[in-house]
Amino acid sequence: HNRVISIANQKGGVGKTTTSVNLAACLAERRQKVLLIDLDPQANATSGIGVGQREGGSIYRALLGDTHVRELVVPTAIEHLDLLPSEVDLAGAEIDVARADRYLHRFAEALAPLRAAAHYDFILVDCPPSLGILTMNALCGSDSILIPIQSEYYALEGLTVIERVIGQLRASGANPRLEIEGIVMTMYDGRTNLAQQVVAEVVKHFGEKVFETLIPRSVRLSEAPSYGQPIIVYDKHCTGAAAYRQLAREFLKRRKAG
Amino acid sequence: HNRVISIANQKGGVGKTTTSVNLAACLAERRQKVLLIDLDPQANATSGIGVGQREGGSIYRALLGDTHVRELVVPTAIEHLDLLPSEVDLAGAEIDVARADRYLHRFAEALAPLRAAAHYDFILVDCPPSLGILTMNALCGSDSILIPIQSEYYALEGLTVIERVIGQLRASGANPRLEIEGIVMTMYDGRTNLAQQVVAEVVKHFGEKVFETLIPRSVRLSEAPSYGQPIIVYDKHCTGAAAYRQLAREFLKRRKAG
Ligand SMILES: Nc1ncnc2c1ncn2[C@@H]1O[C@H](COP(=O)(O)OP(=O)(O)OP(=O)(O)O)[C@@H](O)[C@H]1O
Ligand SMILES: Nc1ncnc2c1ncn2[C@@H]1O[C@H](COP(=O)(O)OP(=O)(O)OP(=O)(O)O)[C@@H](O)[C@H]1O
Ligand SMILES: [Mg+2]
Ligand SMILES: [Mg+2]
Repeated sequence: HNRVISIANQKGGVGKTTTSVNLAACLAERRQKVLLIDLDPQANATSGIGVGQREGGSIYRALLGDTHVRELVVPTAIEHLDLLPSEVDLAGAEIDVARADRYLHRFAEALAPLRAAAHYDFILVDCPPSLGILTMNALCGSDSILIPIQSEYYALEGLTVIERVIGQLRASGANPRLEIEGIVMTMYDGRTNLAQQVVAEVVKHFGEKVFETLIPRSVRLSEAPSYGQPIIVYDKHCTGAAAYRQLAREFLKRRKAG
Repeated sequence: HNRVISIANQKGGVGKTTTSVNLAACLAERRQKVLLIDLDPQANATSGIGVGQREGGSIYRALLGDTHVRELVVPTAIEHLDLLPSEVDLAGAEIDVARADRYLHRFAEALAPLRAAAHYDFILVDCPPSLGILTMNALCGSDSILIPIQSEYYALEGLTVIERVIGQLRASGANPRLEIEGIVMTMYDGRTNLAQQVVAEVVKHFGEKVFETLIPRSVRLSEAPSYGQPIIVYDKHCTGAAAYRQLAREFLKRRKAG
């Protein structure tokens, strides 16, 4: 494998962090070796997986070339799942990285030793809600992008923008091989017309790229981060846990089918 | 009045746009003259209020000094409510503005003629989900910040960061008079413990700054943007409309009490 996947969508609050943390945990449960990279200055994935922030311990140092990524990787409470944490200071990084040389490729270069070692089956990157420097860095250093979409109207509006950005990265040569790993519908509440309409619209637009697994809206999913636990640890029998396990199965099936 | 208020929170999906559009409409309904500025490249407030995007018609032009803000203001279907629209291209603006002179004060300078004319009682600015250049510009040019907070765990984590940023803007002289207008709790579902715990935590932290009006989670609020209508037009009798009308009343009462 050794595949790097950015979990990105500039629309805020669509479930990027929730999907990063829980898909990573469910893949690790299926004995895949996974590294979760928290590239968001909010550091939600870092706390959501139960790891404390350490000043100077984030990927920020590696993006500016001060530290080797290997020194920043920490284990989590989940077997086969490691984390490269974020820190709140990363917010200052956007400007520092923007002014550095080869500013779009700092992430790819920092990650190169980990890629070469090929220790991980999957490297998942939780991105901030923007198409700024940090997300563009992640996309330039990834094999594919996984796009969580909330089953709501505003979430539809940004789809053409992300598609355009992917096209630009490919055409400009910044990352010619960037693929769409898939689209995950999140916070789906089948009782509302709105959710059904949004899913129909997304399927019309992205076709087979849309995962069949729909992640339902579930309070347990929003409670788990306050305990620093993925859903399969916090409440393994709830609908949220079943949905992310299902997503991990579908994700691996699609990978095998290539 | 003539007060400029940024509606900001770097956490994504907390209800910034929903609050901007609906508070603006409810203030206009109470015969306040309101200008809504969409500073988010996603342009959600622009479509949420039913205005189409026009290439070159966004505040982006004014931030770079190419056009006068007055030429960019358009009326909306709501009496007493005007809009300064966004456009998807604004995403490119972050980098252009970052490289311009006085890059933190482009918004304040562009807005100066409108402030001087004192035609509006309130100017509300819908910000993107980040503390990058566009949001910092809005904060430097505002009298106060209104912070919507989703009644969820991850939303709590970013509070200390915003407070730090406000303190830095005041202390550095970038905007010594920036105040906190208030905190609005959004998507509140009183049946969950989580929501109650989060509200208690926010009140402990911000005390009286927290508006008593809690905006409930309501599907009608998430349906309204697909019709390009604020909630008081889409479904004037629903709980979402009552809540935002209540918020507008409380907001004006606090302003009068000064
Ligand atoms: N399926 C779900 N059911 C209920 N709540 C959910 C679900 N998925 C995510 N949430 C909650 O919704 C909020 C937004 O999710 P999350 O923070 O994962 O989105 P995000 O896209 O990472 O946000 P940001 O844009 O700020 O990075 C969080 O409070 C989260 O706990
Ligand atoms: N009180 C509410 N009840 C139900 N849904 C809501 C409520 N407020 C907002 N929403 C929905 O939740 C989603 C997020 O809200 P909104 O887009 O206003 O947040 P935002 O903070 O502006 O997001 P971004 O960070 O992307 O700018 C939208 O789909 C919106 O329609
Ligand atoms: Mg996130
Ligand atoms: Mg918004």
